[in-house]
Parts: sequence; structure tokens; C-alpha cells
Amino acid sequence: MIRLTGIERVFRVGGEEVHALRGVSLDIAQGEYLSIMGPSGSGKSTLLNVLGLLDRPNAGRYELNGRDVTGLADDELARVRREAIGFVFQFFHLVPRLTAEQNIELPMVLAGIEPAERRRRLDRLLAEYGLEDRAGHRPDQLSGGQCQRVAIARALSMGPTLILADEPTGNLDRHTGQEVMAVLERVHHEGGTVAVVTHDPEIGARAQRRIRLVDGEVVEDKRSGGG
Amino acid sequence: MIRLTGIERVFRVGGEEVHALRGVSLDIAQGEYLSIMGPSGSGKSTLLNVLGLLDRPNAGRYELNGRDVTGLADDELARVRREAIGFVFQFFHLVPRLTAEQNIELPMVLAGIEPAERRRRLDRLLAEYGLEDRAGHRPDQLSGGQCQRVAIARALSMGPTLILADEPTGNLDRHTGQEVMAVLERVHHEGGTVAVVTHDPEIGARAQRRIRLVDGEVVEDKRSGGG
Ligand SMILES: Nc1ncnc2c1ncn2[C@@H]1O[C@H](COP(=O)(O)OP(=O)(O)OP(=O)(O)O)[C@@H](O)[C@H]1O
Ligand SMILES: Nc1ncnc2c1ncn2[C@@H]1O[C@H](COP(=O)(O)OP(=O)(O)OP(=O)(O)O)[C@@H](O)[C@H]1O
Ligand SMILES: [Mg+2]
Ligand SMILES: [Mg+2]
Repeated sequence: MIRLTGIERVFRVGGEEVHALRGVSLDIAQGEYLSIMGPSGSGKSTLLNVLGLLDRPNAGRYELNGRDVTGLADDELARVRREAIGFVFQFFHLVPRLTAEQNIELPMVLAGIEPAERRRRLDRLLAEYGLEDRAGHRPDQLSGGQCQRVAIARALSMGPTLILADEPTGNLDRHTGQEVMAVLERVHHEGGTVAVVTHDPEIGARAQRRIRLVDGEVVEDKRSGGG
Repeated sequence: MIRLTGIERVFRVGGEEVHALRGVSLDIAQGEYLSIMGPSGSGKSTLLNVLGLLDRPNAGRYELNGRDVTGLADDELARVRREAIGFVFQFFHLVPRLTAEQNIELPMVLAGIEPAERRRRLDRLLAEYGLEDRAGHRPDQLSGGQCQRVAIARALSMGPTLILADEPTGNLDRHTGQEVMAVLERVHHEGGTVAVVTHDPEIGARAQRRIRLVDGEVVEDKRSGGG
């Protein structure tokens, strides 16, 4: 489903270069559930952004479902992203002027989903994430963990088959974090492909396949039995 | 050093009320090291904001070093905050236009610290937090965990005796998180008062005193031996 070959991502700051990803090659099959761990600054968010078509590599190739997406124009990338990928950002990127409910609903509105169907999905997502009595709050009227749950619900509202989640439990207590992972894992049980960046070894260990990044390189790629 | 008596904090959203803190009473002595844990949405950030003079209670009293600070005017609150309290925000609140180094330096510039002394403290903080080769990066050119470390370094740059840290290791791998806690604990060893909000039980267990909030109330307040 996903094939990365020799991905390089170099940032330039002032006169210097930061090699955030160094020759990363990775195959991810449809239906896999993997975690990505590694030290702060090792390139995890950068890798997820490349996978999510939010950032372009400086070198290397990205094939998504057999199609080379490396060279696509911005509007085409945006279309593929909207239709196929649910992305949970490390710092949420919620729309400040919209309520929790409106934020979750936004991808569905953009996709032209009917109001009655949007309402059905919203009710289910708000209940699943314990956000029912915060639906009308804007992000600045929510706790950190409530914002995180809104970001996750938004990523799932279009029922995408590829979920990319950057630290989805970072601001959640253990119990709420387990609930969130249960929902993401249900997407996996239903056939979806799920990649989770996490600093929490307990969360990382839940995945079938565990990738470790250090200084922009994949240094470990283990599968647990019964993959 | 800190006495909270019957603190109430009520938010109003549309027609409804959210009781974020309900009758919280708490004494914190100079030199204590405590952790505050509890479910997402239980009032931890709100409590820390009240302690940090960033938010006013709707009822109840806050005495800081014997002085009633509940009714102070905004500019006086700001002065007390600047001089006595180092605050690490759950989502950092770094200045986007400034570099990592300039962000860390900002409180010192505002306090009129001499350039040579600022440079000395900056060099020490950048080294302590592994940020030396990211000093010239702006927040959007830093990883999540690097931003978090900049926020912590900034809070410590004025050598405050009261440190309030909201989820200081939330975006850090275990190793970097331990390093950060070691620096905060050094402040404690040197006589400072440290309160850490955390979702990580391992981090919470390091404190001498552990407070648990549920639904705006203190439900647990335990001290470990040798406090
Ligand atoms: N826009 C940018 N410009 C310059 N350097 C950048 C930029 N974005 C990221 N970096 C650098 O690239 C490296 C990788 O960043 P990335 O955000 O992928 O790390 P990460 O593994 O997600 O870290 P964390 O666990 O702290 O979130 C970091 O050293 C960071 O400073
Ligand atoms: N400005 C606000 N307006 C309305 N409600 C608010 C506001 N700020 C916080 N709340 C609500 O008050 C409650 C406590 O929020 P707080 O941010 O203190 O929780 P928290 O314990 O820090 O949660 P987390 O662990 O998710 O960060 C939450 O239910 C939240 O929705
Ligand atoms: Mg990251
Ligand atoms: Mg909080």
C-alpha cells in the first residue's frame, strides 16, 4: 500500500542543513498496525508528514497504492489526502473560531456529506470520545486532552483507511489514552492501516510492528508474532 | 508559602456553567516537590493557572508568602509572576517570531539582566537541555519535544523559586523526560518549590507529595516517607 524508497528530507536554517530523514525506505502493507518511536528530534513527525502528503521529500520516492505520489501538484496531493488519509497532528491544529463539533465536522462538510449523515457520525464520535458535553466549546474552552480527542475524532470522521497519528495520547491520562487506542485499533480491525508515533512504550508495544527512528534513520523494524 | 482556601473556578459557555475547580483548599510549603495528577478535564491546568496568577478564582482566597494575592490588579499580578514564578505551559506559548534562544532569553531581557549575564545563563540552559545546535531555530523549525524544552528553559532562566510545570514531559521520549525532570529536581534540591502536572505515573511518583484531582476536587493528597 505504501512504499517509501530512499527518502531524504533536509531542512535549511540560516546557512546550515538539518537532515531530518536520511535514506528512509519502508514498505507498509494494507491493514498493518505499526508504531514509530525514537528520541525527541529523531524525525518521527517529519516521517509522518511525508507519509501524510503534508510534506515533500527532497529525494527518494513515495508510492501510494501503486501510484507515484512524489511529484504530484499541491491540489492533487490535497485531494488524495482528503479522500484517503486521516491525520492526527502532534499539536492538533484545530480551527480556533469553530466549536469542537464544528471542527470534527469540517472534513465532512468539505466532502459534501449530507447534514443528516454528518449528524449521525458526529453523535457517534462525540460519544466515543466522551466529548458530548463539550461539543459547543471552542478549543480555548477545552482542556489539552479534550483538544487532543477532538483532533482524533476529526481525523476519523471521513472513515479513512489510512490513519496517521502523531502522539495521540500525549496529553491524556492512562485510562483515556487506552480508550482512544481502542478506537484507533477498531479501525485496524475493520481493515484500516494505522501508524502511531508515540513516546509511550506501552502504547508502542500494542502495535504489531514497531519501528524505531534515531537521527533520521530507521534503526529497528520488528514484528511481533501472529502479525 | 502558598495557601489556597475554598477556591472555586467556574467557566461559562453559552448558557451553561463548567465547575473546573470546586472548593479546592491546599497548603504548599516552601521547598515542597509535588505532582498533580488526574483524568483529562479534571481541572489540573486550571489549578496551575490559578497558582501561577494567570487566572483568578471566582471565589476563595490565595495567599502567597503571607500576602493575599486574590484581589490584586493585573499589573501587580504580572509583576509578582515575573519575579517569583517560572511557568511551563502545557502547550508552551513560545513567541513564533523569535528563535529558541531569544524565547529563552525573553524574561531576562524584560527584567533588565545584563547581556553578559544573559549569555552565561543561556549557554548553560542550552547545554542542559541539548538545544545548543537548535538555538537559532524558530518554533516552527523545532520538533515538539524541542519546543517543550525551550519552554522549560525559559521558565528557569530567571532562577525562580516557584516552578509550575504543566505536563513538562508530555512530548518527550523517556530518556529526555528523565533529563528534564533531573533539572527541575535540582531546582528543588536548591530550595525551590516545584509543582508538576503530569499524566505519567512514573513522573508523578518521583514527587514527595502526590495530589490527585477528579472533577475539580482534590480526592487524594499523599506524602511519601522522608518528605
Ligand atoms: N521546519 C524545520 N526547519 C528546520 N528544522 C526542522 C524543521 N522541522 C523539524 N526540524 C528539525 O528536524 C528534526 C526532526 O524533527 P521532527 O519534528 O520530525 O522530530 P520528532 O521525532 O517528531 O521529535 P519529537 O519527539 O520531539 O516530536 C529536529 O531536529 C528538528 O529540529
Ligand atoms: N476557558 C474555558 N471555558 C470553558 N470551559 C473550560 C475553559 N477552560 C477549561 N474548561 C473546562 O474546564 C475543565 C478543566 O479544564 P483543565 O484544562 O483544567 O483540565 P486538565 O485537567 O488540565 O485536563 P487535561 O489533562 O486534558 O489537560 C475541562 O472540562 C474544560 O473543558
Ligand atoms: Mg514530533
Ligand atoms: Mg491540562
